[in-house]
Amino acid sequence: NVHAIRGVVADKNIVKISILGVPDKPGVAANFFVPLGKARIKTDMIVQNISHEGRSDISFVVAQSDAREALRAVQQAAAPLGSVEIQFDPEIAKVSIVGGGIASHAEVAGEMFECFSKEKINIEMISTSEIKISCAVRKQQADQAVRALHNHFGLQNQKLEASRA
Amino acid sequence: NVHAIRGVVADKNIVKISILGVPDKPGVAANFFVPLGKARIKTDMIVQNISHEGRSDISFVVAQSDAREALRAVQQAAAPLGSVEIQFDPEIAKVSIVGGGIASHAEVAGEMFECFSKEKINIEMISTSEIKISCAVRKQQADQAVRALHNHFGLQNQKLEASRA
Ligand SMILES: C[C@@H](O)[C@H](N)C(=O)O
Ligand SMILES: C[C@@H](O)[C@H](N)C(=O)O
Repeated sequence: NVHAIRGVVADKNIVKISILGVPDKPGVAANFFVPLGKARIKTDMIVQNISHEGRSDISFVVAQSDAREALRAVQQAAAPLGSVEIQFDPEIAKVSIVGGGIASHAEVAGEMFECFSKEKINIEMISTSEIKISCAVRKQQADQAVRALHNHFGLQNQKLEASRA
Repeated sequence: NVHAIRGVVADKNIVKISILGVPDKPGVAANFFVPLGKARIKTDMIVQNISHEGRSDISFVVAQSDAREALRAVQQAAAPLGSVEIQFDPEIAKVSIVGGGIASHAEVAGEMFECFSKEKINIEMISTSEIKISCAVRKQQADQAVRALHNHFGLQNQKLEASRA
């Protein structure tokens, strides 16, 4: 499936903010992301999974240079909600495979995750689209992950890197 | 920001499978998605957020026609792991905004979520990339969500629909 994947991208210039235990009802996501937008803070890898007992977590990443302001905006938005916990994680990287063939190649996701497994790299978050699979990992493991993905998908000469992909 | 967003896509021909409480250690994601790939089941909207007490949830969607086989593959892969719960949700739809301007327009995510909020539509999962923001909602609310997004982003004449986007 060497043609399914066009490249591997690692983004290390990011931090992760997780908002834990938000009420899973209409308006809550807007409550956080409208102020972030008004503050002109670009968010990426917004991830929310299914809720448990009416509560959900929302995580996202921002550029390191936006970390302080993003955290402030989220803390302000969280205040009226009560029992919400905010976690800040500066030691994260986003490692992604990109390619038009992802949606049509059923095996690609498992192969990417198996690369991480063989390197004993823990996958902390996953977010996908039809042309991109992104995994959050420890920043110090990003280079190792990229090398392993390049080797597996035969992309040694097509390395793409972006400081804010 | 009418140029930031190129279209709205709704995918109703999908079901959601959530694997709850998997150990958050290397190899677990591969444990599920390698067999899915071998069974040639195309997965989309793979979502995993941060773990709690060493356990995490992994959700994904498949085409309705793949539901039975996907569920079987996941149940088999879960068996050795012990206390893992599998949830199956056929009443889900994926509603997405697509556009090259998403990454560079900080306000777009909040505006999308605010559309759902105004319609009192609950956002059940979120997965993003630089050119796409996808939200999982109840299937019967998908059309209403699409109309609201079209109206907000001024896309009445650019409606894109896909049975498997
Ligand atoms: C948790 C959050 O996404 C909420 N369900 C909302 O619709 O805004
Ligand atoms: C939960 C799962 O993603 C696990 N962390 C893994 O690396 O496979």
